[in-house]
Amino acid sequence: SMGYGLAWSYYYGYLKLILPGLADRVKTSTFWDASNQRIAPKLFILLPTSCFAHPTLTDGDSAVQPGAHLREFKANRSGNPQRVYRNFVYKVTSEDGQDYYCVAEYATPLLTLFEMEEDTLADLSKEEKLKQRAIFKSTLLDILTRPGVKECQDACVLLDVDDAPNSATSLSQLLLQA
Amino acid sequence: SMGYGLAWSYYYGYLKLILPGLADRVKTSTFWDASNQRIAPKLFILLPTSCFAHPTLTDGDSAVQPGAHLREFKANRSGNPQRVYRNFVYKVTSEDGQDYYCVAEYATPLLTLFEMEEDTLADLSKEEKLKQRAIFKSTLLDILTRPGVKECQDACVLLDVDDAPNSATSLSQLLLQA
Ligand SMILES: Nc1nc(=O)c2ncn([C@@H]3O[C@@H]4COP(=O)(O)O[C@H]5[C@@H](O)[C@H](n6cnc7c(N)ncnc76)O[C@@H]5COP(=O)(O)O[C@@H]3[C@@H]4O)c2[nH]1
Repeated sequence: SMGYGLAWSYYYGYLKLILPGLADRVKTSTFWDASNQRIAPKLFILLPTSCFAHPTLTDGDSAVQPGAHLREFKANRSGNPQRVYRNFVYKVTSEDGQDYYCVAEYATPLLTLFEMEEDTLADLSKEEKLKQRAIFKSTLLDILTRPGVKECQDACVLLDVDDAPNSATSLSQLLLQA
Repeated sequence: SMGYGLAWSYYYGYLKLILPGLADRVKTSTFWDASNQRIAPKLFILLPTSCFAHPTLTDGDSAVQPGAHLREFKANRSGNPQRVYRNFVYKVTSEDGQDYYCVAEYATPLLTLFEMEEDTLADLSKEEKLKQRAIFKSTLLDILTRPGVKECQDACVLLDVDDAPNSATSLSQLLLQA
């Protein structure tokens, strides 16, 4: 199924490559000391319930402020020498005025499901999209929790984002609580 | 099915983004004048029959020599601001000593199918891998040949690569003939 393949693609083509060295890139960034280590050495992966991913998190919630990119990770992959992978640090401010930083982004494969639902040529109904989203998430959890991938499992957090219009939780609140 | 989802992901998450501006990035590169325009303003997408993609094309055939990267394309995508996409130019020399250049790479989603087949947790036999490869290719052709995507269709070429051990055609020959 689609969600199954997208989860494996996300693991082999991305998480397996970038997660092992992520904590080191966080701890050697300017954010580590500047924030008194108020930045988790992990990737927060956002899973919107609608599968719609904004271009930046700030577009999704202006209270999630842009920070800066972490150091790049490069690898030869599939005919592309020194392909560039890099993550971005966002800043959220708690109610008592404390700044927190986090490495976060949406799970890009979900955006594909959203775009397919909108495309008349792709054969994807809203129900099927939500079903494939669930398969994507459960497959990813299976991959990340099996023996032997601890360096990936500890290095990322999957967060559901309820983006229904009447949703009670904003992106910034979700990140502050995570 | 997996191949169907990977094809749509490859289109919406990559080809739709990078192909429209590719010809311009080729024609404004140093290769355009340096090679007397012996470089096609297109992306050659290699589809190995085994789905195995070498890290670089040179690893697949030492007669395919490294050139250099084209100018980067950046876009805000799915929470990653200014995500970097860039392609690479390779050089092949014909029998009469003429140098030709081409922008080429393997189709990244196929490597995922190969890695899944090797992974005991992923449920993918060799037969199923080949079936999903065929679905990936036919779906991609359907997407690229429908009305309204001419800027993508003219900007890439899909090339099957027979990488069986007894294969008669090398990667360099394939690229010279393309
Ligand atoms: N050759 C090539 N160069 C690229 O820059 C590139 N970017 C994407 N792709 C391929 O297009 C398709 C759609 O990409 P998407 O971003 O939705 O999924 C991506 C995305 O969710 C994640 N990922 C990969 N690279 C990055 C990255 N640099 N930043 C964030 N996420 C990434 O992992 C998935 C699989 O990646 P690949 O397995 O490399 O192949 C992708 C995929 O088949 C590329 N292919």
